[in-house]
Formats: sequence, C-alpha cells, structure tokens
Amino acid sequence: VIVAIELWKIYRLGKVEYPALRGINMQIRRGEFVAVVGPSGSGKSTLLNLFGALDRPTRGKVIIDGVEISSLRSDQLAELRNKKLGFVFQTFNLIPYMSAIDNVEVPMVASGVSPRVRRARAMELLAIVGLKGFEKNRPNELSGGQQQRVAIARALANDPQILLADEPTGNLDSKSAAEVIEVLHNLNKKGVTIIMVTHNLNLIRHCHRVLWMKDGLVEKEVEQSVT
Amino acid sequence: VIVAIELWKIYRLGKVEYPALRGINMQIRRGEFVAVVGPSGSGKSTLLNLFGALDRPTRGKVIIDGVEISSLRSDQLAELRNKKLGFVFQTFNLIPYMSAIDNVEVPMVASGVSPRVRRARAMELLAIVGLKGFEKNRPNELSGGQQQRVAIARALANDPQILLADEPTGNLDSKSAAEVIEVLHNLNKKGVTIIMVTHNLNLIRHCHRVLWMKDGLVEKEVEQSVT
Ligand SMILES: Nc1ncnc2c1ncn2[C@@H]1O[C@H](COP(=O)(O)OP(=O)(O)OP(=O)(O)O)[C@@H](O)[C@H]1O
Ligand SMILES: Nc1ncnc2c1ncn2[C@@H]1O[C@H](COP(=O)(O)OP(=O)(O)OP(=O)(O)O)[C@@H](O)[C@H]1O
Ligand SMILES: [Mg+2]
Ligand SMILES: [Mg+2]
Repeated sequence: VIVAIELWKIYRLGKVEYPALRGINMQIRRGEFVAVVGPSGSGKSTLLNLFGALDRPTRGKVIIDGVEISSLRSDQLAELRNKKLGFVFQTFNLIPYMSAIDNVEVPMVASGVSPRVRRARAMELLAIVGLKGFEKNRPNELSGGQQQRVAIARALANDPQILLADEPTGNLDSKSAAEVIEVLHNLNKKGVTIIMVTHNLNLIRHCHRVLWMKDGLVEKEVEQSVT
Repeated sequence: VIVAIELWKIYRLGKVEYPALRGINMQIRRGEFVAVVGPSGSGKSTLLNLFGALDRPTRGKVIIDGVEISSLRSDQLAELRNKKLGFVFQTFNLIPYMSAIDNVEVPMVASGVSPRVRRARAMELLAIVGLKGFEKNRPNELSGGQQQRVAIARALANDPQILLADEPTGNLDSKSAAEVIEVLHNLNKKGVTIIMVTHNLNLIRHCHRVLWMKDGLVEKEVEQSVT
C-alpha cells in the first residue's frame, strides 16, 4: 500500500549538500505493522515525512495506494492526507492555544464530521489513550507524555487506513508505552497499516517486520513471525 | 545542596484545582547522581521546574546551596540559574532561528564569557555529544535526537554545579543514549550534582539513588551502591 522507489532526500545547508536518504527501496503491504529503527540522524523521520507526503523527495517516487503522490495537486494531496493517513509527529505538533479535545477534533473538522459526532469520538479517543479528565487542558497544561498521547489520539481521529507514528512513546513510562502499543496493535488487527519509528527495542517484538536504517539507507530487514 | 520542604504545586484550570505535587520532602546531597522515575503525569517535570527555580511552589520551600530561593530577587534568581544550574528541558526549548552552536553559546553570553572562549567551548561541547559537523544547523535542520543533544550541550555550557536533566535521552537510540549518560557520569565524578528524570530504567543502574514518584508524591527511595 506504500511503495518507495529509489528515494533520495538531499538537504541543502548553505552550499553544503547533506544526503539524509540515499536511495531507499521499500514495499509496505496492506495490514502490515512495520517498525523502523536506527541511530539518531539516520533518516527515519525524513523517510516518514516523505511517506506522509509532508515533504517532497529530491529523487525517486512515493506511491500510496497505487497513486504516485508527486502527481497529485496540493488539494488532492491534502485530501489523501486527511482521509487515509494518520500522522504522529516526533515533537507532537499540537496547536498550543487549543484544548486537548479541540486538538483531537481538528482532523474531523477538516473532513466535515458533525460537531456532536466529533466531540463524542474525541472523548472516546482520549479515554483510550488514558487521558480521561484532561480533555480541557491545553498543551502547556499537560505533561510531556500526556501531550504525546493527545497527538496519538488526534492521529486516529479520522479512522486512517495508514498510520505513520514517529517515536510515539519517547516521553512515556513503560506502562503508558505498553498501553499505546496495545492500542496500535488492536488497530492493526482491524486492518490499519502501521509504520512506527521507535528507539525502544522492547516495543518492536510484535511487529511483522523491522527495518534497520543507518546513514540514509536500509541496512537490513527482519521478518518476524507474529502470533 | 538542594532541599525540598513540604513542597506543593497546585495548578488551577478554570475552577478546578489539580495538585501536581502533594508535599514533597527531599534532600539531594552535593555530588549525588539521583534518578527520578515514575508514570507520565506523576509530577517529575513539575518537581524539576521548582528545583530549577523556573516556577514557584504553591506551598513549601526550595533551598539551593543554603539559600531559600523564594527570598531571592528576580535578578539574583537569574544569576543563580545562569551560574550554578544547568537545565535540560523535556522539549529541548532551543531558540529556533539560531544555529546549534549559537544556542550552546547563549548561557555563556549571559555570564560574560569572551566570544573566542565561548566559541571554542561550544565547539568542544557539541563534539562531546556527538554533533561535530552539525554546528551550523538550526533546530529545524536537525533530527529530534540531535536537537536533544544540542540542549544537553547548552546545559553544560557554564560548567554548572548542579545539572537538572528532564528526560535527556527520550529521542535517542540506545548507543547515543549510552554516550550521553557516560558524559553525565563523567561530570558527576568531577563533582557535579545531577538530578535526572527518565523513563528509561536501563539508564538508572549507576545512579546513587532512585526516587520513585507517583501521583505527586515520592512513593519510595532506593539507595544503590555504585562502584
Ligand atoms: N500548567 C498546568 N496546568 C494544569 N495542569 C498541569 C500544568 N502543568 C502540568 N499539569 C498537570 O500536572 C501533572 C504533572 O505534570 P508533569 O509535567 O510534572 O508530569 P511528568 O511526571 O513530568 O509527566 P511526563 O513523564 O509525561 O513528562 C499532569 O497531570 C499535568 O496534566
Ligand atoms: N531541514 C534540514 N536541513 C538540513 N539537514 C537536515 C534537515 N532535516 C534533517 N536533516 C539532517 O538529516 C539527517 C536525518 O534526519 P532525521 O530527522 O530523518 O533523523 P532521525 O533518524 O529521525 O533521527 P532521530 O532518531 O534523532 O529523530 C540528520 O543528520 C539531520 O541533521
Ligand atoms: Mg526523528
Ligand atoms: Mg515530564
């Protein structure tokens, strides 16, 4: 459902060129739960940003659901992102002046869901990630791990087919992290394709496949048999 | 060197009062390396912010180096913070329009260090945290873990006596995290007092003491014999 063909991303810093991705080839199958791991600076977030159409590759192609995303107009791209993709950012990217529940409702406002249904769904998602009672808090009135969980709830708001999660448990204690991973696995069993970047190797045990990145390349892939 | 006496922090959200800290009593000895662990939302960052004089307690006292910090004028507080304390924030708090090296120099500008000495020290600190070659990158031109390491280098800029680190390795792979912890332990051997909040229980093995927090209280303390 997501295909990368000879994907390159070269950042320019003044006159210097920095190749963050150096020719990535990958096929993610529908319904897979893939973990992407690797050292800090190896290109994981850059790869996820290209899959989420949040950035354009310098060279190569990204194909989502059979559509090459560089061929889409910006409004078609926004619709693809809003309807099919859920994105959990490494730095949460919550809207600071809105409450947790209003943040979770944002994707549903964009897709035209009625206010009453939006509010009920946002309440349900915040309860699922363990934040019942914190709906009215704004991001600066929440702990780091609580903000992260609001970002996860927001990514699930529109029932995405594909969830891209960049370090979704970096600020969570082991119990909260296990709860979030369980939510993701339940989603995956219902058919949601998940690509998760993580530094926590304890969390990748139940993934179908693990992609190990280093210096902008996929160094190795490990298929895991998952019960 | 840091004493907390009956420390309370009650946040007000509209009409609701939320006690994030409910009477913390603690003594951190000079030269100790203390880990603070506990569930997301248990009050760790709130405690560290009070120790760093970044926030005021609702009740109770914080005493640093024998001085009760609530008795200080704001300029004396700023001087204490700049000269004696180093702070690594959970969300990095880097200045977005400045390069990594300019960010690391900020505390030294405040304490009147000459430009040439500042630049040399900042270069050295960025090399120590593994960011040689990335000095000119601005925060949005760095990966999550790289930004975190710039924040650590900045906290060490003024050779602090006390280092308060809130989740310093949340975005780092295990190798980079081990390197950062080693830097902290070397500092501690030189006499720097360190209080580190972390979710990564692999990193607390070599700390002198571990404080377990839950619901705004210290649930237990564990002294560890450290070789
Ligand atoms: N400004 C605020 N207004 C209201 N509530 C707040 C505010 N800041 C923090 N809180 C609440 O206080 C509690 C403790 O927050 P704190 O940030 O200290 O937790 P933490 O232990 O650092 O959590 P984490 O591990 O997720 O970073 C949380 O439940 C949070 O919602
Ligand atoms: N806008 C940019 N301009 C220049 N260089 C960049 C930019 N964004 C990222 N980089 C560089 O590209 C490399 C890959 O960054 P990326 O964020 O993908 O790494 P990562 O694997 O997600 O790391 P982490 O685990 O620390 O989050 C890094 O070395 C970073 O410095
Ligand atoms: Mg990243
Ligand atoms: Mg915190």
